Amino acid sequence: QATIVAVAAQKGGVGKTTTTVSLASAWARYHGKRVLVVDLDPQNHVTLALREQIGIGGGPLSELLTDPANTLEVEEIRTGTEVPELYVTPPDPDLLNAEDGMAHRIGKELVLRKALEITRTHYDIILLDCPPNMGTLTVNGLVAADTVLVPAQASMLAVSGIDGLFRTLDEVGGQLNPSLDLLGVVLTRVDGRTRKSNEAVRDLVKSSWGDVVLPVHIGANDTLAQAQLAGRDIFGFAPSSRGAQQYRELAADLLDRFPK
Amino acid sequence: QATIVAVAAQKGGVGKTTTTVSLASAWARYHGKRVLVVDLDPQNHVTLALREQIGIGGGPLSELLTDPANTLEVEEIRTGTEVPELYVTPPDPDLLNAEDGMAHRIGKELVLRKALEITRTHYDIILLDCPPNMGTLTVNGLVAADTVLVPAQASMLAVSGIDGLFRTLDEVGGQLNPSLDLLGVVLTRVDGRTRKSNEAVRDLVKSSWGDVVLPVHIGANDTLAQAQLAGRDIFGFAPSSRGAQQYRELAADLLDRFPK
Ligand SMILES: Nc1ncnc2c1ncn2[C@@H]1O[C@H](COP(=O)(O)OP(=O)(O)OP(=O)(O)O)[C@@H](O)[C@H]1O
Ligand SMILES: Nc1ncnc2c1ncn2[C@@H]1O[C@H](COP(=O)(O)OP(=O)(O)OP(=O)(O)O)[C@@H](O)[C@H]1O
Ligand SMILES: [Mg+2]
Ligand SMILES: [Mg+2]
Repeated sequence: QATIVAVAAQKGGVGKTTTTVSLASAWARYHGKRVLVVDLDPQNHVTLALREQIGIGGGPLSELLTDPANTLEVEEIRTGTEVPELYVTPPDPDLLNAEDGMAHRIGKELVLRKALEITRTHYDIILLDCPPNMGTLTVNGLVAADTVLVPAQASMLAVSGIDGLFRTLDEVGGQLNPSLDLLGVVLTRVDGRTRKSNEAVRDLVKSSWGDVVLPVHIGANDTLAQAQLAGRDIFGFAPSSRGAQQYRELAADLLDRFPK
Repeated sequence: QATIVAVAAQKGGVGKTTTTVSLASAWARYHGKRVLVVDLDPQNHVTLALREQIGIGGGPLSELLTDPANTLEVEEIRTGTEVPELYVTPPDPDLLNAEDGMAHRIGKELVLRKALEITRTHYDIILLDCPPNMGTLTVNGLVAADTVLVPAQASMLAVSGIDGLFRTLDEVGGQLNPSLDLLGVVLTRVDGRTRKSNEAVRDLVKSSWGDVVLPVHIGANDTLAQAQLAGRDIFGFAPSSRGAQQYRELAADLLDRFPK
């Protein structure tokens, strides 16, 4: 019975995709976990970031999400990767239309959850990469999830995005997913040389929402971007890079924080 | 008769808002231009970034966009800032609903353009800050614009976003705004230490779309983020910072590139 982790942040470019892909790879490679990544972003960045390692096959997530019978399982459309035990949903150019197509559907926020019911028995961990907004796809991710991980950068605009996300979590938690847990906020792209603004943002987050910032942070490390240029996960591309070390550390830390 | 510049990029966090706000401030402060910034992003980051400098008053853009009569002008809802000659649309929590509200409207892509027809006679330059997607608000920006500026980071995912944007530009240019011009792609958050991947991305962009990368780039400079934490534009906050210098340079360069 998989733990389903939504990786969500309203702010653009804070490392949702990089974090999703890196954690998935670390758990599959180093912890013997069977992992599925569901790409909920119409920009299909998960498979773009891993494009040299993606298997062929699988089917479009959009078809599943707009199927009126809602009987398709994500397991039927996913594909494999070069990393044993790491699976992903393939790129789907129609995912944008799917969001519109779902707009008028009764119970539209529950479609993904239903489509993971049987799928989740096949994996240890399922990660959901969300787009930079609180639209129908992200909400489906939050409703389907057991817990939420929130990447954030040390910036005013990112912190304001956390606020928007937490308000959405309250709404979702209240009505649609009462057991939704918060893994925490992981600071990403941290510039070691900007201690003052890093501290200012940490204090701002702490004073607004308490002790939600995770102890492991991910520093700015261009190797993470280079790995995506090469279309490989960070551990295949540069396993001794600082980015790889920190994501390995985060992966190990988070396993102990999963809701029981 | 203002030049209307849409600042658009499908990728999140590439500096659309930072670029919009910095260029607007530079043109108002140093070039004697009367500038209006229209915040098309439901996250209202323009006024968040400038929050210590925003005047009171103005009205909600969402009301204008969903008004069936489509007779309101943006000029009626904008507000002033501490910078003389710099005006902005105030924060609007209903902008997200507006995008849904516009979905079924005939001619929904043309609403903003109409609402700027008289407004544009009051300004030298109007900037449109777009959200990180190609939805109705961004398309309204592209249809209303005379020219488009595309911030991009030196990353695979950002380059893939340029592709999505250019395809949208073709669609918009074909049917709704044939005279739409491209100012160019401005590389932002450039890390001076990562020459190899910077060059790799520049080559990738050039081979895909030709000579669209602008000569001025904006380096990674945390002072730009600190200015936003302080709620001030970069020139009020740290006028001799590298970020300020480069945005001043970009502002001067772009003035010569406006379509006649
Ligand atoms: N720790 C890091 N160090 C350096 N670069 C990073 C780091 N994390 C992410 N990046 C780069 O920053 C860019 C944004 O990261 P990413 O795409 O993962 O963010 P995102 O939140 O998923 O963005 P979006 O909102 O567009 O989905 C990417 O080009 C990525 O390679
Ligand atoms: N040149 C730069 N140097 C350092 N930080 C920067 C730079 N440009 C932008 N930033 C910071 O990076 C973050 C993302 O920038 P910004 O919000 O302007 O991007 P955006 O494209 O508008 O994002 P979104 O897609 O969420 O609208 C902000 O916190 C901003 O302060
Ligand atoms: Mg992403
Ligand atoms: Mg923005």
